Amino acid sequence: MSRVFCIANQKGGVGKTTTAINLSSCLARAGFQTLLVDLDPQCNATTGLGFDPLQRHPLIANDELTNSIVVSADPNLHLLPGSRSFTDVDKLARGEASHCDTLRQHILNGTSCYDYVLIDCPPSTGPLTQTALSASTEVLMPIQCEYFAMEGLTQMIHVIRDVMQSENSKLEFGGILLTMYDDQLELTTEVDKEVREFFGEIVFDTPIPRDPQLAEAPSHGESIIQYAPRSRGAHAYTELCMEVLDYE
Amino acid sequence: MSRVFCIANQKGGVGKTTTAINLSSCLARAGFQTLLVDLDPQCNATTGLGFDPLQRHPLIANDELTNSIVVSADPNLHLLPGSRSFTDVDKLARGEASHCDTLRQHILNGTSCYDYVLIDCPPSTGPLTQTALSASTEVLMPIQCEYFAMEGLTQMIHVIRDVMQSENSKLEFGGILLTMYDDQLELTTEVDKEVREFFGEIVFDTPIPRDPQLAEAPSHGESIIQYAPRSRGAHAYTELCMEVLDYE
Ligand SMILES: Nc1ncnc2c1ncn2[C@@H]1O[C@H](COP(=O)(O)OP(=O)(O)OP(=O)(O)O)[C@@H](O)[C@H]1O
Ligand SMILES: Nc1ncnc2c1ncn2[C@@H]1O[C@H](COP(=O)(O)OP(=O)(O)OP(=O)(O)O)[C@@H](O)[C@H]1O
Ligand SMILES: [Mg+2]
Ligand SMILES: [Mg+2]
Repeated sequence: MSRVFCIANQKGGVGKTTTAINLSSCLARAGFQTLLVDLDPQCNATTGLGFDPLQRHPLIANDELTNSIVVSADPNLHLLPGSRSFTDVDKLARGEASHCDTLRQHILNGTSCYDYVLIDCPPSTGPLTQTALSASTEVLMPIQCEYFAMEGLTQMIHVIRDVMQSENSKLEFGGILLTMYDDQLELTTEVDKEVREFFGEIVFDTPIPRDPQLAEAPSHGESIIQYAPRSRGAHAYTELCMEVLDYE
Repeated sequence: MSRVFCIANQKGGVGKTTTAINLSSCLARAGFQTLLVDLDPQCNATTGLGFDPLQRHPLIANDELTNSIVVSADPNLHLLPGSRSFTDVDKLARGEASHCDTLRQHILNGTSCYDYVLIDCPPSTGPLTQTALSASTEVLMPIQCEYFAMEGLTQMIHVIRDVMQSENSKLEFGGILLTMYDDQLELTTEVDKEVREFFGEIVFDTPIPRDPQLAEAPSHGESIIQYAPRSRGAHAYTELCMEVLDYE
């Protein structure tokens, strides 16, 4: 039974893509068949692993998903690349109810052979993210330890609850991940405290520290595990992976 | 003749809102009648200045914009608050051509008494941002000195060029602003060099350094000028303001 993680947060730049790439890289290295799905028109997950975005979005083009899936440097880690094609993304983004349902089926059918599927979403609570949520078993929300991040959480929770209450939804909370953690800063510790008080157990114990090598890795088309396996960023994502696996 | 700046970049978390709040605060302090327009459903510009988002989006509710405009702690700085109301934002976001045009007219009519208007946009190139671009005289693009930021620029440029070529557009490039600048990092200097080589003169001389006080200020509902006037962040935004004014 695949675990399908939707990596979502409407707040921008909180580490969704960095988490999608590096957590899937850790899961692959741990021996699990892992698929990373790039649902963001920015295609950062695609280029961050060293691939080019596709001309047509594989979820729109009427083709078997498997024909678009590529294998990364780690044979256990596969990628369904995204596309910047405006018309396709617009079609996806203006998702009408039946269309979302098709997308959802398409994702579920094309990914059932994987142990883990991670879906990288754009910074929005619109139809793209909602479709991803409706196709997922768990939602993982990275949040930066800063003021605006706290504000955005409540809005995200509403959207998530709506999907959870809809028919056919298997969605549960996968966890909240504190990112770009700088324990030298008062703001970080304040937000950490507030988030844990409010959300309790669903906050991962492992925070991801600020580590410049996490920002460098994608410019080489590599995950942090390949680029700098001894870095603080690599250690943190490995710890996070352990927490995700323990949960089974 | 108002200068209307659209603060845009589809990449998330690059400092659009931080720039919208602090540049408008500097312009106000320099004596100019300034209006900050919050076009982002996240409403960070609104809460960052200490106000509550509105129940209905003022650009949708059929009312004079002036009835929704509030005055900040600095009497020269006014704010048109945003709204998180999903139906309104969705209407705005699914903008049909005529609707965009109404929005554009609405913005232009309601803001003509200001010297400077700054429009804070969500992380997307969709209809909300396109409407803002079509109502603006200049587009200001903050970019973080990291790999994904470089990637996103080219996509933004396409959208901007499209708007520039459409009828009635007064849009010009206002400038590219390097944000969260950390001159200790190789990645920062690499991206700085690449951006300046590619874009030349339109890149502002002033970069905005990474300064934790810039992230703390919004949690007090204040701009950096009020919260920490002697901080590196305050100095940088003041320098940027000088560059913007010099351009006249
Ligand atoms: N822990 C970290 N330390 C240092 N840099 C980081 C860290 N996590 C992410 N980054 C960098 O911060 C920037 C934003 O991260 P990322 O693109 O993963 O966020 P995102 O939420 O996917 O953004 P968007 O909302 O645009 O999709 C990127 O340049 C990334 O390389
Ligand atoms: N120069 C800086 N130094 C330190 N922190 C900063 C700086 N600029 C912005 N920040 C912080 O980084 C985070 C992202 O900035 P901001 O919200 O302004 O980006 P944005 O582009 O508006 O994001 P979004 O795409 O979600 O609208 C915020 O928590 C902000 O307070
Ligand atoms: Mg991303
Ligand atoms: Mg913003």
